[in-house]
Amino acid sequence: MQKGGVGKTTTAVNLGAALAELGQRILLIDLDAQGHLTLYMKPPSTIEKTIYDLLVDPETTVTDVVQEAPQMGVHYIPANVELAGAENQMINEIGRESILRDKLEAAQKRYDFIIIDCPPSLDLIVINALVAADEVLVPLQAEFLALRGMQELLITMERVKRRLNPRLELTGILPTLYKQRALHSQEVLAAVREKYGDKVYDFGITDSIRFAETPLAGQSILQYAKDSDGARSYRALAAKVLENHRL
Amino acid sequence: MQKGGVGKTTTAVNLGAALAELGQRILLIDLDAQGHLTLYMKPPSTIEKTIYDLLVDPETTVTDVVQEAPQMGVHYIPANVELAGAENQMINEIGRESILRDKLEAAQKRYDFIIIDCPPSLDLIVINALVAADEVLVPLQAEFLALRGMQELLITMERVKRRLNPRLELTGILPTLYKQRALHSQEVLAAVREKYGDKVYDFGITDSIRFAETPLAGQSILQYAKDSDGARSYRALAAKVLENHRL
Ligand SMILES: Nc1ncnc2c1ncn2[C@@H]1O[C@H](COP(=O)(O)OP(=O)(O)OP(=O)(O)O)[C@@H](O)[C@H]1O
Ligand SMILES: Nc1ncnc2c1ncn2[C@@H]1O[C@H](COP(=O)(O)OP(=O)(O)OP(=O)(O)O)[C@@H](O)[C@H]1O
Ligand SMILES: [Mg+2]
Ligand SMILES: [Mg+2]
Repeated sequence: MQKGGVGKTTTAVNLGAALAELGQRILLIDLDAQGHLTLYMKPPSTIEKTIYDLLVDPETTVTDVVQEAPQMGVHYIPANVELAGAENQMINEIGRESILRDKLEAAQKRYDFIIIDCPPSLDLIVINALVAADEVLVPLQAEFLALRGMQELLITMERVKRRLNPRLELTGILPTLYKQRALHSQEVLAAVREKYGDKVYDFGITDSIRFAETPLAGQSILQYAKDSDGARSYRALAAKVLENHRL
Repeated sequence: MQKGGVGKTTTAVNLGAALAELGQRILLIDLDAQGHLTLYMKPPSTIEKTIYDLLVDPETTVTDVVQEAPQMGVHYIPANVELAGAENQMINEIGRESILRDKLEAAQKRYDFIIIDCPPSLDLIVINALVAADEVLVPLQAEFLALRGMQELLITMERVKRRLNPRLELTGILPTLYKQRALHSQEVLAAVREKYGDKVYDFGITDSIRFAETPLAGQSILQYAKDSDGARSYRALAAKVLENHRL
């Protein structure tokens, strides 16, 4: 299971914004009842339908729930606390792990990339994300507990791939919140590179407090601090993701 | 809901260890299927019963699941990935929010403090913790998203207090992972002190990479780096918790 606080939401938002800068049509999906991705999008106060409705109401389509974030150049499906009740509604459905994939089918031709931001848990909602996805990008904080969390996530991905979604692949492992001068971080990162080779991006996102200010500003790092290392790293990530996608 | 990666497990372990140093009888309970608290305890490889059994099997008692961690001076109830299946088993039980409280009743006289480490989610398992508990200690990373998470947790606590557990109280808010030189951290902390006054401890745990090494070593910070600021702060927290407890 993916550890808490390792930069999943930060990566979803900034990779999405950077791909949008490169002209890609982007849909971001907030799958976390805490709605942190949604906060970055400066949502209107009167959101009626969210990812909850898409998951539990057979009649609701992506078009009914999509919102626009023009200042960031992306579309998104918002989440709020209502999502916490979704699993109970989904648990007895036939094909309950494929609900999200089926709903997203209609939207696939409208977007170049659909990026799903998951909570730090392993439940039916997250399994739906792994069944809907083609690829998984794993943000990794170079610390022992986060490394454990990643290893368990990779095991889960293997299981999902075998039983539910044969095309699921690991796109890459992105070092995040990286403390360059800490021996522990360097050791963990070296161990990860040794084990996972070229699945690990050769750049990472270094620790910079500016990221913590971006959700308050409702901006990506590309807008908030456009010449910062963080902005450059996320642009480099977008270029890499796009390049691999075209191969 | 409590944010991911804000020091919940680190605080549960180190507060528990520091209280044990002061002669208190401590039971730590791992309520996270990722089992990170359990890792610190250097568990035996052959753990058969865990918190999962305590929650779903009416016959299992605390005595059946408790393990000893003599090197840390505490007892603990371990968790592993099996816990992810507990909610489905509990959801149709009468009084499903009080299962943990009822099971812990028998153990209360054997321990001075029972500390429950929760995952970063808001589900039936965490509600069980809030119903079982007398007090909640909230680790707070002084960043915008973590502040949002804390505010939502406090709302949830109010709701649990009203409907399920009238004696639930907020013990205190502990600044964690604190980056002293970052303006954003200072601003968030100042806003928290202003709003929550003396509920906020007047010391915090500053950001130090040594904490990330402790789960690998299977030690508390008091053992791993006994004269460090981190060790001192957790000892100060234990003294404060004990002092308030005796009033
Ligand atoms: N490179 C970075 N440097 C410093 N702070 C960062 C960096 N990336 C993200 N953060 C901050 O760290 C905190 C956690 O990041 P984020 O919310 O993206 O993690 P997450 O994995 O989505 O967490 P959760 O498990 O709660 O969903 C946030 O306050 C965020 O702004
Ligand atoms: N004061 C600190 N300074 C630096 N690193 C810390 C500090 N406290 C904890 N850490 C490290 O930060 C990471 C997250 O801490 P921890 O696991 O305690 O958070 P958590 O809230 O329990 O996370 P989760 O939401 O995943 O359960 C761990 O690698 C931990 O060792
Ligand atoms: Mg997140
Ligand atoms: Mg934890």
